[in-house]
Amino acid sequence: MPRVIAITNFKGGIGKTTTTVNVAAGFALKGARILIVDADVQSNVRISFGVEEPRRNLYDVLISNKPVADCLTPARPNIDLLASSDDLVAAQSEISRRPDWGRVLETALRPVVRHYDFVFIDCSASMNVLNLNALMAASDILVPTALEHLAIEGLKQLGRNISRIKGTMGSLRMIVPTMFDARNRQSHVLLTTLRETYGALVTEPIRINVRLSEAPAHGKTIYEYDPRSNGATDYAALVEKLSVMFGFK
Amino acid sequence: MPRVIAITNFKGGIGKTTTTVNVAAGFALKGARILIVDADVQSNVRISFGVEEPRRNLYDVLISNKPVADCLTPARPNIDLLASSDDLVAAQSEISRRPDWGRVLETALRPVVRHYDFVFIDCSASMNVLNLNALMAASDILVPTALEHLAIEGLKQLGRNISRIKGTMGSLRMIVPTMFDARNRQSHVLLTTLRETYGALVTEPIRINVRLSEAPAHGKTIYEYDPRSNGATDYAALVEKLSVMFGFK
Ligand SMILES: Nc1ncnc2c1ncn2[C@@H]1O[C@H](COP(=O)(O)OP(=O)(O)OP(=O)(O)O)[C@@H](O)[C@H]1O
Ligand SMILES: Nc1ncnc2c1ncn2[C@@H]1O[C@H](COP(=O)(O)OP(=O)(O)OP(=O)(O)O)[C@@H](O)[C@H]1O
Ligand SMILES: [Mg+2]
Ligand SMILES: [Mg+2]
Repeated sequence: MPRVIAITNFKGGIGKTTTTVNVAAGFALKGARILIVDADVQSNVRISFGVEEPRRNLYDVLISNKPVADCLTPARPNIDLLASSDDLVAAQSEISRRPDWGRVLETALRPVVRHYDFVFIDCSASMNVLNLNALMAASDILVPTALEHLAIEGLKQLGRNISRIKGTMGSLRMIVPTMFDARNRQSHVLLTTLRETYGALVTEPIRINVRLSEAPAHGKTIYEYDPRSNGATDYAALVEKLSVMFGFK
Repeated sequence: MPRVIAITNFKGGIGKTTTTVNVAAGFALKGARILIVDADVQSNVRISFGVEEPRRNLYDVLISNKPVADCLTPARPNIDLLASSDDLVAAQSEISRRPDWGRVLETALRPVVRHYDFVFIDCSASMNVLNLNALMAASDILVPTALEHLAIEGLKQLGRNISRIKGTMGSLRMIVPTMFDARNRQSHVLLTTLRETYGALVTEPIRINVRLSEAPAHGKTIYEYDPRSNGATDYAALVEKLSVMFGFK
């Protein structure tokens, strides 16, 4: 069975999409077959890969009951994308009214999941019915966080909600500190706080790196845009750590 | 009638809460009577003001039908806060099932709105039923945006959704560039792009300023934490521009 990994955090702008794109791309380069589900109406995954808006997407799967296999878009070798769309904004209320409203995504993905080694779900910030579906469908949860007070504060709430939705915190695999700025005292202080509170869950930080924020404008992963950058080095290291954890090659 | 101002953007982490807190505080210092509604489950407004979790909040108003006047918390002189809560996560689906699901917030606020000069609604990132309610209730919309590709890209989608929900873009008053970093070429390039696309809607940028990211940890507004900082200067200037626009003193 593949791992279904939700990349989530209520806090916005802390690196969820950047982590989804560059972890998925790192695994694909190692030969893993990857499905990325973009559960955020912003469609930032598609933009980050430089992929045109496809004819079919997640809305077609969840609302129009089209088969998943017909709604996938190849993003890179070894990476299929189930893209998001504007229509999902209106779909949230419709999904909420269904009796199985928490399992809609898990059920929809079931026919194709076994063709992949990893399924990554990029979540939007805040909590909505799509994010709830992502948590329900996930076997593993990865939580990026910026090293800022509001983001660190928000982890407690996220933990409460993961426990409420999944029954335990057991599926929370890693907390990935992002945008670590060695010149900034706050970064160091909050990284220490994070490690004191969450121990071995906390990975090495992803350093702040302007190349990571430039890459989406070129529709490239960090490995394509600047393979010798700190961003590429740090995300490759994270992929290695995840590979070991999930026993992949 | 007071102005009801939704501070919103699908993109996360681009300065919605920072703008809500420091614009509201700037107006309160000028003697305006302010209500802040925190429509984001993260409760970042409460944290930023250093206010304890109150007994009653927005959940009590929307779901338990408690009168708004009984659910307000004084945050500062001239500032009342209708705080958010964890329970709002579960409330979204419940609200979605109501026939008047888009007008629930507007209806709930009606009894108290006339006691204030301004009502500010801090929205979460992404789109959910609470954010939809905030847009429906708002007479004016203020959109902060970071000067990054994904955030600027997202403005087009936000504009489409504002038109869809409000019928026109007429209530969009300002786009406020945040985290402007003069040392970073991308900041300059994207600020120019923003001005070319949205013209006079775009205000002077809020400069990147570590004091703004430190202030929430102390539960202080930027004027309290570091009144001589760039952050305090830039937000005070924004308050002046809004005062002129809304004809306040
Ligand atoms: N390590 C980093 N160094 C510098 N910039 C980064 C880094 N990680 C992400 N960024 C940039 O910061 C911004 C926010 O990152 P991203 O969009 O991945 O966050 P997110 O959590 O997915 O946001 P949202 O809540 O809107 O979905 C983006 O412009 C991104 O390019
Ligand atoms: N001009 C600025 N300079 C430096 N840091 C800033 C600035 N504006 C905001 N910040 C910091 O950036 C982070 C994101 O800002 P904020 O939380 O206000 O964004 P948001 O859009 O409300 O996020 P969310 O999508 O999670 O609601 C916070 O830690 C904040 O303190
Ligand atoms: Mg994202
Ligand atoms: Mg916020």
